[in-house]
Amino acid sequence: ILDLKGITRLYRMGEETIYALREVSLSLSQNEYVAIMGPSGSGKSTLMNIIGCLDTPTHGSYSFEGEKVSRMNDRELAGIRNRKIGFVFQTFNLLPRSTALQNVELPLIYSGESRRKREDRAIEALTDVSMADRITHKPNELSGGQRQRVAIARALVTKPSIILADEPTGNLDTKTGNEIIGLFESLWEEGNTIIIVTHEEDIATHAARIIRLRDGEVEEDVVNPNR
Amino acid sequence: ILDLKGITRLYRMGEETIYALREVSLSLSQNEYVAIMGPSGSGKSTLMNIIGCLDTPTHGSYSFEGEKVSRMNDRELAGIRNRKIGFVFQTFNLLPRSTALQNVELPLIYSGESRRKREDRAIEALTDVSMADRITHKPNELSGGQRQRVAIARALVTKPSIILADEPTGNLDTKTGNEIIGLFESLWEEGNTIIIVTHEEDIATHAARIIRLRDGEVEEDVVNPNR
Ligand SMILES: Nc1ncnc2c1ncn2[C@@H]1O[C@H](COP(=O)(O)OP(=O)(O)OP(=O)(O)O)[C@@H](O)[C@H]1O
Ligand SMILES: Nc1ncnc2c1ncn2[C@@H]1O[C@H](COP(=O)(O)OP(=O)(O)OP(=O)(O)O)[C@@H](O)[C@H]1O
Ligand SMILES: [Mg+2]
Ligand SMILES: [Mg+2]
Repeated sequence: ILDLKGITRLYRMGEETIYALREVSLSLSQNEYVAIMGPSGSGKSTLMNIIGCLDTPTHGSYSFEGEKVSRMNDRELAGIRNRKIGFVFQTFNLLPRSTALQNVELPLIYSGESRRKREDRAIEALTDVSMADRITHKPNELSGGQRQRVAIARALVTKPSIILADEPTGNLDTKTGNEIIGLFESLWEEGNTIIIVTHEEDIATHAARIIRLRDGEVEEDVVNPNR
Repeated sequence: ILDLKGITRLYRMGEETIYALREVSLSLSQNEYVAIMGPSGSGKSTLMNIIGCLDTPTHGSYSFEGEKVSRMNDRELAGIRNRKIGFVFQTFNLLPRSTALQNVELPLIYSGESRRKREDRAIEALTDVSMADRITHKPNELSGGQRQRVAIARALVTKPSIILADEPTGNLDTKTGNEIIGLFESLWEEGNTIIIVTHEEDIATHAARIIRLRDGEVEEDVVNPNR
């Protein structure tokens, strides 16, 4: 369903050209569970942003469910981002003046459901990440790991079939982190596609496939022998 | 040098009172190496902010080098924050419109040194965290782990004797994270005091003492048997 061919993403800074991604090719099918790993600065978030239609490659092509993303109009792109993909950002990107509940309800505004139903859905998503007792808190009234969990709930509230999570457990203790990975595992068992960027080998062992980046290139792309 | 007695930090939210910290007492001596652990939301960042004179407790007393912090004036507090303590924030808090170099130079503005010397010091600090090749980048032109390293360099550039690091490796791969912990270890061997909040047992094993929080209280405060 996701087909990347020769993807290059570069930045020109004065005299210098930085290759965030260099000639990356990979294909992902429906219902895969992939971990993306690699050193700090190796291009993982850049790759996630291109897969999530939030960034455009400088060269190469990306097809989403058989259609070239470069040929889609704004409405089609918005449709993918709002309904097909749930994105957990490495920096959370919560609205600072809205409560946890309001932040999680936001993606449902486009769904056409009643206000009551949206609120129920949002509370359910927050409960799934053990945040039901903090729904009236704004981001600056939450701990780092609590903000991370609100960002996860917001990504999952529309029940997207493709989940892109950029280091979703970076601010969580082991026990809470394992609960989140358990949540992703059940979503995977329901037929969804899970792509997680992680630094932690413990988290990566749950994935069925591991892709390792180094300096903007794919260093390794293997089936996980432990799964 | 740091003496906390009966520290409580609470927040009133409508009908509810949230105890971020409840009756926390602990003493830290010069040249200790302490890891603070505990579940998400257990009060670790709140404790760090009080130790770093960035937040005031609701009850209890805190003495810094023998003097009650509650009796210090703004100038004395600023002196502690700018010269004695280096703080790595869980959310980095970099200035978005300044480059990595400018962000790391900023704490030196008060030092009275020449512009040339400040720049040399900042480049040295950025080199210590392997960020010498990104000094002209602004935060939004850096990866998550690169921003984290700029925040670390900024905390260390004034050569403070007390280093407070709130999850300094949360966005770093294992190898880069170990380099940062190695850096903290050498600073410890030079006689400085290191306090690290971390979720990772691997990181905590390097500390000489481990303090565990749960629901705003000290659950455990032990010498690390592995060290
Ligand atoms: N301004 C605030 N208003 C209300 N509650 C707050 C506020 N700031 C923090 N809290 C609450 O205080 C508790 C402790 O927060 P703190 O940030 O110290 O946790 P933490 O241990 O650092 O967590 P994490 O590991 O997730 O970073 C949390 O339950 C949080 O929701
Ligand atoms: N706007 C930009 N301008 C210039 N360089 C950039 C820009 N954005 C990212 N980069 C560079 O591209 C490279 C890849 O960044 P990316 O955020 O994808 O890394 P990452 O693998 O997610 O790292 P981390 O594990 O630290 O989050 C980095 O070296 C970064 O400095
Ligand atoms: Mg990243
Ligand atoms: Mg915290």
